[in-house]
Amino acid sequence: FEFTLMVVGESGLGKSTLINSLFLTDLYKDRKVPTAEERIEPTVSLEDHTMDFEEKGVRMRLTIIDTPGFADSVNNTNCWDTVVKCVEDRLGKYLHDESGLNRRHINDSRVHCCLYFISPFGRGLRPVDVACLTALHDRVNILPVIGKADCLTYTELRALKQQVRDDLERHSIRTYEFPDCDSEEEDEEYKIENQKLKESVPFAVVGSNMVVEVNGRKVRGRLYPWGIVEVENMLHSESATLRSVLVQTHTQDLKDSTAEHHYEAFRSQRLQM
Amino acid sequence: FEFTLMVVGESGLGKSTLINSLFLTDLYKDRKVPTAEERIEPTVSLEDHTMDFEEKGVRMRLTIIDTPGFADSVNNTNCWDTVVKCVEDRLGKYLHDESGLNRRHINDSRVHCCLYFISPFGRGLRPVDVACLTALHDRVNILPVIGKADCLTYTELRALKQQVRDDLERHSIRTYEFPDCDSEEEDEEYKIENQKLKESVPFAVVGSNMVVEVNGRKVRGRLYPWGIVEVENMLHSESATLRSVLVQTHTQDLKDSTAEHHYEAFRSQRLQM
Ligand SMILES: Nc1nc2c(ncn2[C@@H]2O[C@H](COP(=O)(O)OP(=O)(O)O)[C@@H](O)[C@H]2O)c(=O)[nH]1
Ligand SMILES: Nc1nc2c(ncn2[C@@H]2O[C@H](COP(=O)(O)OP(=O)(O)O)[C@@H](O)[C@H]2O)c(=O)[nH]1
Repeated sequence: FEFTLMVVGESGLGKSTLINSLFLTDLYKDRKVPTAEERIEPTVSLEDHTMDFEEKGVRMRLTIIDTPGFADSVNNTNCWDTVVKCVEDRLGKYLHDESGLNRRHINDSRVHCCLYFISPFGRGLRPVDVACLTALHDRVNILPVIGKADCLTYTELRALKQQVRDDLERHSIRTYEFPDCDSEEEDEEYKIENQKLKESVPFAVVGSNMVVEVNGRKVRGRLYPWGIVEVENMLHSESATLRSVLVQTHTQDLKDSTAEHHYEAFRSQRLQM
Repeated sequence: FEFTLMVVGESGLGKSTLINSLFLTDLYKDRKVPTAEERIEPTVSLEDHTMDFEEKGVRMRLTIIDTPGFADSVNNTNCWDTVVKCVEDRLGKYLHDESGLNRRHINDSRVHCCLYFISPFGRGLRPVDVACLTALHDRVNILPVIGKADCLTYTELRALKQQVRDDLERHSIRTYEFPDCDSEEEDEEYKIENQKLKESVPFAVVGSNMVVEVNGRKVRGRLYPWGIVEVENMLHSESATLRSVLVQTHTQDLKDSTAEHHYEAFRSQRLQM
């Protein structure tokens, strides 16, 4: 199973911590963080990390593309170009390989899903979000998430999710659509679960590199003076739901949608040029 | 007692909620918030609100200058110009009044303190922060604060405070200096308290418009599934310390420093032009 996940969002939204939490790794231990002076000139770089892991008996080679520097400067005009180029280059490489003589073992390095991090401090989508999502949504499956969701009370989170959904709709931004169930084969409970999943987007995620003790159990969490946020507790965070979607329930559909929807659209545009 | 406080920082850092919490008002009830499209073009506006209140028997006319739109666009180049102009216009007005015939009742509308909000998601100062603070620090007393500090664990907060202090030093940014005690007259305990105050900068603040019940008491706070953050609890937030500095312990020194330090520097520069 090969899967490529891209992670996009301004620095400080907890992206690397979330990736570590989701896949129990420490991919970013030696990351060099640019200082404020280095970030005056917009520089969006892209970093690749590949890891093998196993979830519920399924072995997966997961490639994570990180986008440090995104929207971190004083002037962020077109900071999304590097991101779009990365997605298109990988679609282009597949097209090239597919058009070649030896088509037997094409490496599928296309981006199967883009986790777009939305700040919990916004009132919905910010201008950079709208611009970047508009440039990306026809090229890759987008799953918007609200990072550091532990900064929001339950009421604020519900309001923000609604504002984000309204903004996505108002700007005609198409995010990844969870496929509907075939009414023949799926049972009622599955349909209800699926509907709840659709309505949870954007997922409110919390991540942590720390282990804390709660009622005798050791869990990933954030220890505050007023309480402990548990990353895997569904009342505190939707990180577990996101993980399940990415590596278990919707892995295949995300790959199919990339191949049949985004890639084909890209291919026909390219061939017509 | 007339005091003018300016509040600067990108939207979503809890500025208006903090002002409401500090001064128990609802200044911003009818604020209109621009949508993402309206914010594509940088527009920093300035809004004035004046209120009278009493704290510990002292009556105060407090004017708050808010800076909506600051650093909220895709391209934030020079977004601090409007803020600097506001401070300089008020210094200029005082100079004009002071140079006039009738000098008996000059209205002191100079900005006595600028609360600069730093995001708890940064790794210290961001490029816009450095640029804005550099433009402001010679014109007005700056008190940097970390907004929405309830998003940080105790360890993260200590690290961020240190990073901000290092960045301020590295960029030679001068923030408001709490005056040292005269070693003759002040007792040991006062000196220790004063030293602790200096070392707390930037103050980590939390604000709330909600009242929650904690152990039978009604307090301003934020109700999370994992606990309650109390705005006035010194273990949770330094908002009470900030309020005390602004309206009680350092009100006069902030006004003196404005008059004797920032205004005089401005005046000599203006007279030499
Ligand atoms: N409040 C909160 N802080 C977090 C969360 N995840 C990470 N952090 C903290 O935010 C800081 C930056 O996180 P990082 O993952 O490096 O952010 P990135 O720049 O988006 O990759 C670290 O100090 C983390 O401890 C979260 O879910 N909630
Ligand atoms: N986590 C957290 N959220 C806050 C805090 N203060 C305000 N908020 C929330 O942040 C949102 C925006 O606050 P607001 O004061 O309008 O921010 P402003 O744009 O900087 O003036 C509101 O939903 C508040 O409830 C705080 O101290 N911590």
